Amino acid sequence: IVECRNLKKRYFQGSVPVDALRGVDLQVEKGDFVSLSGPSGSGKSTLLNVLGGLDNPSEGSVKIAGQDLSQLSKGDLADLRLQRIGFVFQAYNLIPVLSAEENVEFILQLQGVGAAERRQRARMLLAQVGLTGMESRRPAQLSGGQQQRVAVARALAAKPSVVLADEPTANLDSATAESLLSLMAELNQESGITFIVATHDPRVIAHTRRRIVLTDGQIDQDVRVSED
Amino acid sequence: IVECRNLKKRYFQGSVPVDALRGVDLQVEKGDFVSLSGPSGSGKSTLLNVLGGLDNPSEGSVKIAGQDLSQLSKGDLADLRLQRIGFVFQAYNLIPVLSAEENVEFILQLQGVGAAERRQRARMLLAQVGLTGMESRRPAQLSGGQQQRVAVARALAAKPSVVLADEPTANLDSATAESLLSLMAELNQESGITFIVATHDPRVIAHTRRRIVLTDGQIDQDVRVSED
Ligand SMILES: Nc1ncnc2c1ncn2[C@@H]1O[C@H](COP(=O)(O)OP(=O)(O)OP(=O)(O)O)[C@@H](O)[C@H]1O
Ligand SMILES: Nc1ncnc2c1ncn2[C@@H]1O[C@H](COP(=O)(O)OP(=O)(O)OP(=O)(O)O)[C@@H](O)[C@H]1O
Ligand SMILES: [Mg+2]
Ligand SMILES: [Mg+2]
Repeated sequence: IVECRNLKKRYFQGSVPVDALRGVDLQVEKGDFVSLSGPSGSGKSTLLNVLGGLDNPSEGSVKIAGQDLSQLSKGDLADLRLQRIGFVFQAYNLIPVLSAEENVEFILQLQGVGAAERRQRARMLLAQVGLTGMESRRPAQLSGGQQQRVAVARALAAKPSVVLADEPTANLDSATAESLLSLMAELNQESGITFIVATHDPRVIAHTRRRIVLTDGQIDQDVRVSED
Repeated sequence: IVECRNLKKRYFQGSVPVDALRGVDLQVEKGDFVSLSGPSGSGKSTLLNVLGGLDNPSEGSVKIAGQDLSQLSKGDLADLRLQRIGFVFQAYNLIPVLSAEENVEFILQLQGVGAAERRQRARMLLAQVGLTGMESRRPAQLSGGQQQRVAVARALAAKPSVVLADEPTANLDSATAESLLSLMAELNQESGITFIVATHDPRVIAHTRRRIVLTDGQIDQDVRVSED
């Protein structure tokens, strides 16, 4: 469901090239639960951004659900992202003037989901990430880990086919991280949602069947582990 | 060097009170290296903000280097923070239009440090957190973990007496986190800088002699471990 070939991403620092991705080949099956780890600066966020159509590669191609992103019009790409991809940003990117609940409902509204269902789904997801009672708070009135969980709830509420999560447990204690992972595992198994999770967290990696390690813009390791 | 008594912090959500701190008593000696852990939402950031004079308590008192923060004028408090306290924010709070190097030098400039020495100190700290070659990049051109390290370098460059670090390794891989902790341990032992580190990271907790656990706005545990 997610596929890329010879993916390269080059930034320019003045005239100096920075090769964030140096030729990444990847195929992720529908229903897979993949962790993507590697040193700080190795290209994890860049890879997720390009896979999610938020950024263009310098070379190579990306296919989501069979569609080549470079062949899509701007409108069609935005549509694909809205309907098919749930993104959890490393810096959350919550809308400061909206409450937690409104932030989660925002994407549902763009998707044309009715008001009653939006509210119910948002409240359920916020409850599932442990934020019952905090629905009307704005991001500035929430702790770092609470903001992180709103960002996760927002990505999941949209019922995407693929979730690209950039370090979703970075600011969470063990118990909260554990319950978030169980929620993701449950959605993966029961709804067939595909997960690609960039992470430094060994607990997250332990929860995944497939473990990819990125180093210096290239895949260093791509192993499948048996169920334990 | 850091002391608080019966510290309380109450927010209001509409008319509903939220007690983020419910009476915290703490005494930290000069040269101590303390970890502050506890569930997401337990009050760690709030405690660091109040200890660092960035926020006022609803009740109780804070003393830094013998000075009662509530007795200081606004100017004297700002001065104390500038000269004595290094703060690493959970969300980094880097200045987007400044480069990494300029972000680190910023505080030194406020402290009146000369241009040549500012440059040298900033470069050394950036090298010590593994960011050699990235000095002229702006935050948006850095990975999450690289931004986090600039925030750490900024706090350390100012040569504070006390460093209050809010989850400084959240976005770092094990090797990078380890080297950051060694740097902090070195500054603690050689320069006598006091560290209070809010964290979910077991590796960080393992590096600290004194471990405080906060739950629901109160200190649940405050233990000293022997050197290992
Ligand atoms: N706009 C840019 N200009 C120059 N270099 C960039 C830019 N954006 C990212 N980079 C560099 O590309 C590399 C990969 O960045 P990326 O954010 O993907 O790393 P990461 O693996 O997500 O790191 P972390 O674990 O710290 O979040 C880094 O070295 C980063 O400094
Ligand atoms: N302005 C505010 N209004 C209402 N409640 C607030 C406000 N700021 C913080 N809180 C609440 O106070 C509690 C403590 O927040 P704090 O940020 O100190 O937690 P934390 O321990 O740092 O959490 P994390 O590990 O997630 O960063 C949280 O439940 C939070 O929702
Ligand atoms: Mg990243
Ligand atoms: Mg916090």
